[in-house]
Amino acid sequence: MGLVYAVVNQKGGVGKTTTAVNVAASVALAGRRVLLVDVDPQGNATSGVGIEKSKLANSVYHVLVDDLPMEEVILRTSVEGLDVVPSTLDLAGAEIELMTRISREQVLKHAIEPIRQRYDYIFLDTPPSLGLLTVNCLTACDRAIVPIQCEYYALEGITQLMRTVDLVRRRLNPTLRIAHVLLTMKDPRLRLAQQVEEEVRAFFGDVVSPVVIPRNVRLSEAPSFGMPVVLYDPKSRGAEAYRQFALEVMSDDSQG
Amino acid sequence: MGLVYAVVNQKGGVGKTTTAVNVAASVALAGRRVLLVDVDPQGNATSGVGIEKSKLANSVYHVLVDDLPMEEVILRTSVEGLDVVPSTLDLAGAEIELMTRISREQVLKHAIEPIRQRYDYIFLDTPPSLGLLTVNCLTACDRAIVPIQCEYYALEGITQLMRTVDLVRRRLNPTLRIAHVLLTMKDPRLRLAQQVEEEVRAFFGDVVSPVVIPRNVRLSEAPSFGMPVVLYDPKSRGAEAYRQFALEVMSDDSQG
Ligand SMILES: Nc1ncnc2c1ncn2[C@@H]1O[C@H](COP(=O)(O)OP(=O)(O)OP(=O)(O)O)[C@@H](O)[C@H]1O
Ligand SMILES: Nc1ncnc2c1ncn2[C@@H]1O[C@H](COP(=O)(O)OP(=O)(O)OP(=O)(O)O)[C@@H](O)[C@H]1O
Ligand SMILES: [Mg+2]
Ligand SMILES: [Mg+2]
Repeated sequence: MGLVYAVVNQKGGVGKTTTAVNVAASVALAGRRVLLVDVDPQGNATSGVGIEKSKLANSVYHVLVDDLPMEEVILRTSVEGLDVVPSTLDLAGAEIELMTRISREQVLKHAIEPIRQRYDYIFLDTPPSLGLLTVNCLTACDRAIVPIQCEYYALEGITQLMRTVDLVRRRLNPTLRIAHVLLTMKDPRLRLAQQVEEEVRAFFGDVVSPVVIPRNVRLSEAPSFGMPVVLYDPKSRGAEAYRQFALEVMSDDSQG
Repeated sequence: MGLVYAVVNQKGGVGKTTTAVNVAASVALAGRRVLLVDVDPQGNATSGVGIEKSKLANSVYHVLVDDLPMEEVILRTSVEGLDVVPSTLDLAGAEIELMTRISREQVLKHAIEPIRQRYDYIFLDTPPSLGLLTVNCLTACDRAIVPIQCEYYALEGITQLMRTVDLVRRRLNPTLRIAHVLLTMKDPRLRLAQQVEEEVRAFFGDVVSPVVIPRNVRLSEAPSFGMPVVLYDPKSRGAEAYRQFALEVMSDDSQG
């Protein structure tokens, strides 16, 4: 029964898209039915799974703003079992257009309801902000995954993120919880990276995954070929780490 | 006469804050009077110059939303000649609060006018989005600096950024132009980084600085000490590259 995960962190460039794409692909390759919804106007998740954006007539924008049924924009990808709801530049105008709508924070949630049963997992990629698009994702999801880059600046945004998650839980989505914190881009040779990991584990405790995603050039090369790294270079350290993390996400099920 | 530069790119984590902080500091160390305005709710530029955010009563939020004169929030930094207008989490609420104001895109521009004469250069650090805060910075500035990370996903956002700059130029700020494109975090060993550099130079031509900022761990360590890298480790490759780039920015003057 479609479990919805939002991948969130308003700090930019921390690996949200890389996590959404590679976890979704890994879970699909493990035989589950998966949908990836790109809710970022940049559309990186869309091109990360090989969709050519310039040819698209409809996208998630039309679902949110024009109430187009989500099933009309769902596309298959080159990964067996992975579908995607693409995003284009149009989405940049959605926040302003949704601002005055009744229950503007729940538009995505209502759009996902009709197709939720068709998937085992649904992953939402969010933009680097805590605006209306990200709030829609936090309202529509069951659980959040928070990638945190092993860098000093990345620590600063955690308070703001926690406040927003709390606010959404209290007002819009009572069962919302942060299911996983994932440390990303870790270069084990750097003392700073080690310090950041220690601080994050001290702050979040067991929610922090034992899997740490290493800095790995294959992860940044894969999007230029329109493929998740688990297909582009399945033996790379980046692919291996995301497969491990995907197994952890899939084991969430049994905890309910 | 205070020349205002906005450092912009809606793609997250590309080095906007690192560029704003280190160019501002380098220009100040070269003897100019410099103001750094942090217009990002994350407040990374504020902590990047050593300001303790939790102790601040007022910030850029109060300037934008409560019309507090900017001179009341200007702080000195540990860098001789560099002042800062700090940002705190309050700023996260500013976009919604400004949304219905008369000439909401020009609030920052009007706030800077009274203090502009006191500085030779003013640098604006922006959040990873093209919302009202960034539009305010593009409207308040004379020129834009666009950092572009040497990564595939970083290429995707360029069209959207150019559209927004064009729109602001036509409607709000007729003299706005992109003065510098700066390639950041380049690891010269990676083929992908070389390809991205070639594409960016082909697209932007001479606007792309001959200076390329290398990936350099000293740049990411410096903020944890609350110092620009040009103070933390002046001999590092990162500091040297930003000093070079700052010289290029200062030579803009003579071109008017
Ligand atoms: N573990 C890694 N090792 C090396 N490069 C990585 C890794 N994870 C992500 N990258 C690269 O770093 C950049 C930032 O990652 P990504 O775009 O996934 O972050 P994001 O949080 O989605 O960014 P945004 O805030 O703009 O949405 C991308 O170019 C990506 O290819
Ligand atoms: N040349 C570099 N070499 C190594 N690390 C760097 C370099 N430039 C920036 N960094 C680090 O990379 C991370 C992203 O940089 P920075 O925060 O300046 O980007 P940004 O564009 O301001 O991000 P945001 O979109 O969240 O505002 C930071 O942790 C920073 O310390
Ligand atoms: Mg992303
Ligand atoms: Mg920044």
